[in-house]
Amino acid sequence: DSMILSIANQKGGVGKTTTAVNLGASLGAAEKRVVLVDMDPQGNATSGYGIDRASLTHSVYDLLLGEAPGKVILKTAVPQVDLIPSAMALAGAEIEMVEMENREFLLREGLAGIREAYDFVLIDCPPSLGLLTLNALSAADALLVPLQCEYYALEGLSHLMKTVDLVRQRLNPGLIISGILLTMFDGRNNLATQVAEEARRHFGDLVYETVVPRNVRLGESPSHGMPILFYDIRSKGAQSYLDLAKEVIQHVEKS
Amino acid sequence: DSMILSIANQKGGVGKTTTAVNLGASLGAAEKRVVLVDMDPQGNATSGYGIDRASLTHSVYDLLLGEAPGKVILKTAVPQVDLIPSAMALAGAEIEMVEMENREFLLREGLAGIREAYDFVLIDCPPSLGLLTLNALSAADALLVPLQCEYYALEGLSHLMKTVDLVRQRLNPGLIISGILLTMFDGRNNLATQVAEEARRHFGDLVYETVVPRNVRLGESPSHGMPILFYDIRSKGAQSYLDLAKEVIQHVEKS
Ligand SMILES: Nc1ncnc2c1ncn2[C@@H]1O[C@H](COP(=O)(O)OP(=O)(O)OP(=O)(O)O)[C@@H](O)[C@H]1O
Ligand SMILES: Nc1ncnc2c1ncn2[C@@H]1O[C@H](COP(=O)(O)OP(=O)(O)OP(=O)(O)O)[C@@H](O)[C@H]1O
Ligand SMILES: [Mg+2]
Ligand SMILES: [Mg+2]
Repeated sequence: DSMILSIANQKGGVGKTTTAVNLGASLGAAEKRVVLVDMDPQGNATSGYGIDRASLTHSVYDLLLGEAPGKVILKTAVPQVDLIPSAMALAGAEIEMVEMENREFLLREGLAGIREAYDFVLIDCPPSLGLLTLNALSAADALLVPLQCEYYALEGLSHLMKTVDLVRQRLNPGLIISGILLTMFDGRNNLATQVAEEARRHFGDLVYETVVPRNVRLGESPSHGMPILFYDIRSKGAQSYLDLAKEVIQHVEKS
Repeated sequence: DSMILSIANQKGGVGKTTTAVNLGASLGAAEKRVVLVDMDPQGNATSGYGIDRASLTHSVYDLLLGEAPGKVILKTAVPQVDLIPSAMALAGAEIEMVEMENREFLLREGLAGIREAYDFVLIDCPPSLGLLTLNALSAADALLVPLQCEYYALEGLSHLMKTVDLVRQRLNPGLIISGILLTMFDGRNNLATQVAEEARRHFGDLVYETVVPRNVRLGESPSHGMPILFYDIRSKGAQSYLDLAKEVIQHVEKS
């Protein structure tokens, strides 16, 4: 059975793309079949796998408008991991989608025919709670929330949780929270430790045991167009995403 | 004469709010009269000045719908600096604005009556190029682009510059780029140094001389609801924003 996992948080720069790219590759390394959907007009997950958007003719934009999934799925250089790339056209899509029937379900419908071919469908979201992210939340079985260990990021969490409740009530009753992932954690920094404690106090077991440390190799790997597993497997960043993949697989096998 | 400066970049987490809050306070310290407009539904600039959104009855949302500016301007604890706060209602505003006449000029019209009362109007933008940011770019005399010294942030810059060209052609012919501000710079990190060099090679004098270093005090000050000037004036973060204020004032006086 397959699991659709959306990676979302309206706060910018918290590690959504870094998590989507590297969790994807780590699940692939654990022999899971993965497809990564890049729902962000910025297209960072697409370039994180070394793919040049300008050279593409199809993208997730076409999938939203009813194109057959087979036309938009790309193989990546990483075994077991496929990609449905982003496109510049996504930037204007939200305004176009406002008028459409079923505007929140376009992605869900697009993925219906392919989910069985994969163990995991990961969806990278833009930093907003607009129609692109709502499509990802409506399509998902579960939500992974990267939480940067900073004040503004913690402040935004309650707004995200309220939106998730609304999505559950109106669009996707089965949506669960897979977990909250602490990212860019630096144990020497009091603020980071305080935010981590606060998150665990509020959300308890929802917070993954795996914590992603601040690790410069995670920032370097996208400039080489590859996930960290292939750029520097010995780094703390790579190890933490391998741990996260194990934890996510355990969650799925338990439920 | 007053200057309307928008602080924008669709890449998330690059230091837009940190720059809006701290440049504002630093311009205030230089005896300039400042109003900060929080156009981000997240409302981080509002809480960066210690203001609790939940307690407010008016916000920039009302200004966009034609409310008198006098009703929405708040005094902050910082002398010389006023605020037009954000509101949760902004999150749904983009969908509401799509249908409106003049949808890109609502903010410009709202600010027309108050700009003469200030030396600087700073506008903090959300991490997207949707209608809220387009309103800010249409209202602005100039744009300040915070650039985090990371790969994904640099990758997104060309898309932002293309959008600025479109805004200049269709909405605001007088829009200039005030400058590109390197943020979260860590000299020990090769990637940061490479990104800084690349930005200077591409954009030359458009890159401010002032560089904002990565400085944990900048992350701590929002949790105390105050700009860094009032939290820790001796910190490198505070000094860099005082330098930036001087540089921005010089640019204005020269042109
Ligand atoms: N654990 C980490 N250690 C160091 N750098 C990191 C880490 N995680 C992410 N980064 C870097 O921080 C920046 C922000 O991360 P990323 O782009 O993944 O966040 P995002 O939430 O996807 O941003 P956006 O909101 O713009 O989509 C990137 O430059 C990335 O390379
Ligand atoms: N120079 C710096 N040194 C250390 N931390 C910083 C620095 N500048 C900003 N930060 C912290 O990094 C995080 C991102 O900064 P900020 O929220 O200002 O970016 P933003 O571009 O406004 O994000 P968003 O895209 O969500 O609006 C915040 O937690 C902030 O406190
Ligand atoms: Mg991203
Ligand atoms: Mg911000």
